[in-house]
Amino acid sequence: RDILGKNNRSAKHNRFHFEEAGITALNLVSSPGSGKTTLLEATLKTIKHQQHCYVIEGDQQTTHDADRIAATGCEVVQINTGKGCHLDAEMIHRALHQLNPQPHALVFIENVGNLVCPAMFDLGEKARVAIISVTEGDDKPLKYPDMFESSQLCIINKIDLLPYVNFSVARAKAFAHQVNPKIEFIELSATSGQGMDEWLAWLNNLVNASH
Amino acid sequence: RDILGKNNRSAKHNRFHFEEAGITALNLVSSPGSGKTTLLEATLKTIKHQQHCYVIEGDQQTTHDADRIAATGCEVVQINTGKGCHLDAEMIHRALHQLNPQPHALVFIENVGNLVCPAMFDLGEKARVAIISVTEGDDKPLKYPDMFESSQLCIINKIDLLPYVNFSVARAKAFAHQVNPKIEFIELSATSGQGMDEWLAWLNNLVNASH
Ligand SMILES: Nc1nc2c(ncn2[C@@H]2O[C@H](COP(=O)(O)OP(=O)(O)OP(=O)(O)O)[C@@H](O)[C@H]2O)c(=O)[nH]1
Ligand SMILES: Nc1nc2c(ncn2[C@@H]2O[C@H](COP(=O)(O)OP(=O)(O)OP(=O)(O)O)[C@@H](O)[C@H]2O)c(=O)[nH]1
Ligand SMILES: [Mg+2]
Ligand SMILES: [Mg+2]
Ligand SMILES: [Zn+2]
Ligand SMILES: [Zn+2]
Repeated sequence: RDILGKNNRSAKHNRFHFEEAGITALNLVSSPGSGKTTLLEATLKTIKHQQHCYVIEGDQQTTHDADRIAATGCEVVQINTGKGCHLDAEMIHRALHQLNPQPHALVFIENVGNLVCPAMFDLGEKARVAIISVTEGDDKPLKYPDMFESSQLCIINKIDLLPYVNFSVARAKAFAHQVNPKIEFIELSATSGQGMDEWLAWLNNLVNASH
Repeated sequence: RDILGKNNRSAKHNRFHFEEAGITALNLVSSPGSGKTTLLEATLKTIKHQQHCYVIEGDQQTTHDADRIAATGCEVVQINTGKGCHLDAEMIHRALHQLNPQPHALVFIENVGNLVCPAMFDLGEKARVAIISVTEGDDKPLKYPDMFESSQLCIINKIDLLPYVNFSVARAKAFAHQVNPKIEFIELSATSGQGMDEWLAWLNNLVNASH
């Protein structure tokens, strides 16, 4: 089936748009409820005065996540996929023309909560960030390998809950490295703020690399 | 596309197999890491002497979950879906002919961790049980409605962690009822054992209804 072929052509087109305008696009992927929106809220509140940001939200239904992002003052577009299990490059292309991001902006794409299907769909992003929560178990990188294989960064979120769960950070990292030796890690808590400095520094490096 | 049509025919065939032999089949669905395998381990250890059980495990990769189930002494088959994001009725049909469950058995099917795609694929089960963890946020029933609409029971798991997260049980239930007014709820902790009695009683009723 040529679905992936067509998607890759559309992703290339998006990437051309982004690079032409010096825009850094990120694709945030995770299981449902790992903390993508919470991390975005905390990030936007901190950097909104130094960096022009936009958000594209993907969910089966509701505008819950877009409403939370709008409340930070950030421009956001909500895509509802209905029965669809992932965002694709064409949806992003349409959203981009709605948002009309300024040159040198930072565009966050929050994908549908799903560790499987979004792995196959390039959106034209500069980097893909997989988020796992310490409450989900440390075996996810091996059980859902495609997503970790295709991500540059793995955020281990909700580390404030580590004392209450049997999650081994070392094991999760070893499993992720088995699938993708180049993947980087950041441990953080989107609610307590621990590790946010490291994440903001990583973002800063990525944005500077785009100019 | 006739994928769903073909799957429904295969599901009907499975259901015929099950009803013919008085077998109760359950389809457990959730996000990755909500606690499906942990719940099965706790359940099997408690009922293995009164009820003949079998498990069919679904994951993209690894036999981690089947190994955990086998360690309880229960017969289990692992299905690896590769790039596939859900179990389908044909996969279950093949697994059934491998397991050859005895009449009046209880067959648990643990689906791939994914709140989207498995909702569309009937496996021939008697009941579908959606599990949400209090660590995922209480908005999931509205954001991923198809899965809750097609489930008879919603287990709210990891209630031992409620003191550490901002999850409202009442809100989650109200959202699930908005999508499916008939859905039932059980609050439990698969690790502390709280609520397990209610779950075992629910299972017992289901099995007795099959005879
Ligand atoms: N304790 C703790 N809770 C967190 C953290 N990050 C997020 N949460 C909670 O986790 C739940 C889900 O967070 P969201 O940000 O909505 O997760 P999401 O990945 O955007 O969810 P979807 O968009 O539905 O896939 C909420 O109850 C958050 O408050 C964290 O670092 N620590
Ligand atoms: N605190 C607490 N942790 C739990 C509970 N149930 C499961 N866990 C933990 O949650 C993590 C994931 O549990 P699993 O049973 O592997 O989840 P799963 O739904 O089978 O995961 P997948 O098969 O990968 O989708 C593990 O670290 C478990 O120990 C619970 O009731 N309370
Ligand atoms: Mg979100
Ligand atoms: Mg499991
Ligand atoms: Zn899918
Ligand atoms: Zn048959």
